[in-house]
Amino acid sequence: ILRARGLVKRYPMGTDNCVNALRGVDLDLRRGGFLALMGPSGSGKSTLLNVVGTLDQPSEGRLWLDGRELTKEPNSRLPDIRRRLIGFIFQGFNLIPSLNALENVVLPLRYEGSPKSEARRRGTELLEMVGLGDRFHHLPTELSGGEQQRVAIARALVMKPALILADEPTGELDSTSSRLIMELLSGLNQQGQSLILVTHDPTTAAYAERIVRMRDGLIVDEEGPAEV
Amino acid sequence: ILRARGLVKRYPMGTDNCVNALRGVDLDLRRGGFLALMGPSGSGKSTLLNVVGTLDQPSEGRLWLDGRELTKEPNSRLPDIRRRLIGFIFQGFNLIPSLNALENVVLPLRYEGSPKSEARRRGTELLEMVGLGDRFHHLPTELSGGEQQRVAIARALVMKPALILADEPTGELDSTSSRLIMELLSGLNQQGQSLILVTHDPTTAAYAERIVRMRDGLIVDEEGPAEV
Ligand SMILES: Nc1ncnc2c1ncn2[C@@H]1O[C@H](COP(=O)(O)OP(=O)(O)OP(=O)(O)O)[C@@H](O)[C@H]1O
Ligand SMILES: Nc1ncnc2c1ncn2[C@@H]1O[C@H](COP(=O)(O)OP(=O)(O)OP(=O)(O)O)[C@@H](O)[C@H]1O
Ligand SMILES: [Mg+2]
Ligand SMILES: [Mg+2]
Repeated sequence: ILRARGLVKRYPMGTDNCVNALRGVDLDLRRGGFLALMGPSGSGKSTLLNVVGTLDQPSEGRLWLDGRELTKEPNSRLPDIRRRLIGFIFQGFNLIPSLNALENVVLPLRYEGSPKSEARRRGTELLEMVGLGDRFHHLPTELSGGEQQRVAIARALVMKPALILADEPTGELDSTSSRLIMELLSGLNQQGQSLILVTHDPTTAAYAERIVRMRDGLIVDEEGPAEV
Repeated sequence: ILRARGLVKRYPMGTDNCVNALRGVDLDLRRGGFLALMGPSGSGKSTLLNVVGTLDQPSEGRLWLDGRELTKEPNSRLPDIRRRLIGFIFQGFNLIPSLNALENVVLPLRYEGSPKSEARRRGTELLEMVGLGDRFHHLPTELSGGEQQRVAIARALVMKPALILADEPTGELDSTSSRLIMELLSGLNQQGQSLILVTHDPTTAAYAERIVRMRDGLIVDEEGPAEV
């Protein structure tokens, strides 16, 4: 479902300085695959996820999603492709502060014109699945850190996207909530959901079928979870 | 340095609903103490830290910091007391988006009227201690998640406060960066720094001399790290 070749991402800083966030990354994910991406802080994991998820343009390299070469698509078409195919769980959560938990979760559905009752039914189901059945009406500021993270997870799942890109989905969660979320994602994967998950937690990474490690903008290691 | 008795925090939700975030919490920390606070998502850890740190007023209960009863102080005096005595590391980091890493770190010093050169020297030293020596001039949006978290840590340390309250300071950090931060905090504690640290990571909690566990707004367990 995903193929990336030679991804480079440079961030110019001033006139003669540059951060080489990605220095030539190749990545493959089969349909229904489950990959965990690990590496030190600043190694390029979020950058790779953002480029793969079309939220950021690579400085060099090519990217294919669902058979289509995204690096050849005009930028104007990317938001559409992204909304249909990709569910993003952001490292910083990115909830809309003026909307409550349920409204945040159903936002993609309402955007598509889904009827209010159907959106409410689907959003409620997902909030219950992440253990927030009694927090629908809370605003993000009225939720704990881990609760905000779980709302973001529910939102990414609401459209049943072809590919889920999760950036540290259990970063703020205790072991019980982490297990709840990972069982949920693992269950979806068993039903065919493709998943790339960034994590620094080996317990979370162990749910994946492959672990890819980064360092300084490069992939330096690849293994199956049995070898962790 | 800290004493809390009977802390209750209720959040009214609508006319007949209420979240009981804290249901009667007692807490003690000796000068130079190091306490880790653990518990499930939503159990009240951040709320307890915010109340202890005077960022939030308890619905009931009493609080003493450095010998002074804060629950008897007029609200107008609290920001002053807080700025002098407490260094906060927030779960969501709370950096100022328009200021770069160095400016964010030295903000408390500049607020106090510290000369620019002295602030710069102190801020640079702290950024280097958290491994961000080459990221001074980056804005928060130009930093990775873990880098933003480390800037927030450096900022909390810049005033050498009597008490540091850290809410999940390693939540977005890989094991190497976590160890760097915990060695730094542990080192400060050995020099007399008082610390309360919320975490869901047992490795991080193991640096503390006591671990307090919460569940549903109450403290349910207390132990020394040897018993983890
Ligand atoms: N402003 C608010 N209004 C209503 N409810 C709130 C508010 N802030 C927090 N809560 C609720 O209070 C409970 C405790 O929140 P708190 O942030 O202290 O949890 P926590 O232990 O820090 O959780 P986490 O590990 O997920 O960060 C949560 O269930 C949350 O939904
Ligand atoms: N907009 C930007 N401008 C300049 N540099 C950037 C920008 N965004 C990220 N960087 C730098 O690129 C590097 C990679 O960032 P990235 O967010 O991908 O790291 P990461 O692996 O996700 O780290 P973490 O585990 O801390 O979240 C970092 O060192 C960061 O400072
Ligand atoms: Mg990241
Ligand atoms: Mg919290």
